[in-house]
Amino acid sequence: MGRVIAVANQKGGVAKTTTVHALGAALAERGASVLVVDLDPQASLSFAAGVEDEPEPSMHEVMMGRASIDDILYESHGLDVAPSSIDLAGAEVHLLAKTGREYVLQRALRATTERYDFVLIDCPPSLGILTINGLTAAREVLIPLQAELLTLRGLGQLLETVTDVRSFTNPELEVAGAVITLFDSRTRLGRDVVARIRESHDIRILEPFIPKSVKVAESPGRGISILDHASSSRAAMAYRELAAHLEALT
Amino acid sequence: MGRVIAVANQKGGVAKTTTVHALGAALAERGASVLVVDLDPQASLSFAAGVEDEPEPSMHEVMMGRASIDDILYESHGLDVAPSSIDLAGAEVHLLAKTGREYVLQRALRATTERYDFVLIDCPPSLGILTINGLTAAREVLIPLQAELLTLRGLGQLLETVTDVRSFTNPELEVAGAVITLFDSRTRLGRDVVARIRESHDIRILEPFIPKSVKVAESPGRGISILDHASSSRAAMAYRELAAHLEALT
Ligand SMILES: Nc1ncnc2c1ncn2[C@@H]1O[C@H](COP(=O)(O)OP(=O)(O)OP(=O)(O)O)[C@@H](O)[C@H]1O
Ligand SMILES: Nc1ncnc2c1ncn2[C@@H]1O[C@H](COP(=O)(O)OP(=O)(O)OP(=O)(O)O)[C@@H](O)[C@H]1O
Ligand SMILES: [Mg+2]
Ligand SMILES: [Mg+2]
Repeated sequence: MGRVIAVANQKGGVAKTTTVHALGAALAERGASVLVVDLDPQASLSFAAGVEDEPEPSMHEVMMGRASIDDILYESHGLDVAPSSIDLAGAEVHLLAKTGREYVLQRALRATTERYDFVLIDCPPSLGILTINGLTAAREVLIPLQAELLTLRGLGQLLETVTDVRSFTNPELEVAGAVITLFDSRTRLGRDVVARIRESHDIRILEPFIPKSVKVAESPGRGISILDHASSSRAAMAYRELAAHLEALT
Repeated sequence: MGRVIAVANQKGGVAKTTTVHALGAALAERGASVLVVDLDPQASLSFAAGVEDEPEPSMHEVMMGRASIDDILYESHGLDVAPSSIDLAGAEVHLLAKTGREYVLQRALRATTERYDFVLIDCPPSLGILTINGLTAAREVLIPLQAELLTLRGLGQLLETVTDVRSFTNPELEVAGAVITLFDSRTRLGRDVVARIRESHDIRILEPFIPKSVKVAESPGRGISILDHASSSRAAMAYRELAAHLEALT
């Protein structure tokens, strides 16, 4: 039975997509079979993994019940990708009117997770129905956190949402931990915010922190993650170490 | 009649909130009367402007039709702030079932805009019903863009949404332009992406670019924008220059 991990944070731009892509690639490099699911209508993960624009069918058809995950799979550098497109925004409106709307992704993944060691779900920057589907389908949630004040604020709201999901739709959901991303060790702000996180929230902070590096921002669009684009960079090494720690976390 | 400007981009973390706060402060410094509206359930702008957590009533009550903008106003360092709270996420579900759902903010602002020279609306990182309300209430949209590949991808989708809003709910909506934020002049990536934007989209890029600076990330939570926190920093000067250009743009 594969480990299904939602990567979520309603704060925008904290490296959710980058983490799913790089962590997925690092787990595949270690020999694991990995599926990454793009649950964001912006389809950043699909773009970063080199999938052509507006794939059809995509996660939109899966969330509307018109296709299975197997119908939409792409293969990209050792990863299976369930791509998304802007149409997925339309599924949000459709889902809100549906009974059992929180369980659509959980049901769609049921037949698939057996075949993978890891399924990583890239959530959009909101706590809406798509993220709720991601949290309901997953057994674990990984929270990328940029060590800055504005991103710290939303952590409490996110942990409350996780508690709600655990009591209403998914009693097995656990918080795997937070990953500090876009970390700049040269400034005091980063260290101060991490200290605040440790004081005010009861959350495990996974090591290592992922350093900020322009090489990471260069890799999307070529279909490759930072692991292939700049294999010996500190960010690539950090994602490899994170993958090793995550595997040991069962 | 005040200028109502929506600051929108569904890509997360591109400095929408920071731009509304800093630009609003810069316009107020030049003697303009300014209202900033927080239309994001994450309430980042409210936090950055020093409003206490979970203000009640807030934009949630305004979007539910239970309060007016005047009922919820706070004053912060020369700016009027219409704050938000996480409850606003509940208004999204409520609005979707309502006829005329796109016009709620436009109607709520009608009595208010007369009193201000500028009304700046901070939109959430999505193209959902709250952002559609922001685009329908505004006459202009300002698009913060981080010069990176993943953020470039969404620009086409956003401009299509603006075209839809113009043909369905708000024929007066104009694109004021894009503001390049979090710009790091030391890397080639930033310059390359800006060149791509100019090639592939017919959009005015407002000058100056806003430089990346840790001082900006330090200021939220103290209630002050970068203009007060580090008044002579390059980022503060850039926002002042942007304010001058925006005023000249009518
Ligand atoms: N370690 C890093 N160093 C430098 N840049 C990074 C790093 N991680 C991510 N980025 C860049 O930061 C930006 C935001 O990352 P990303 O898009 O993965 O965040 P996100 O949380 O998925 O955003 P959204 O909320 O829009 O879904 C991207 O341009 C990405 O390339
Ligand atoms: N010029 C800058 N230099 C350095 N940091 C910046 C700058 N502008 C914004 N930031 C920081 O970048 C992060 C993202 O900015 P901000 O929250 O304003 O973006 P946003 O687009 O409003 O995000 P969201 O999509 O979650 O609403 C914040 O931590 C902010 O403090
Ligand atoms: Mg993303
Ligand atoms: Mg914001």
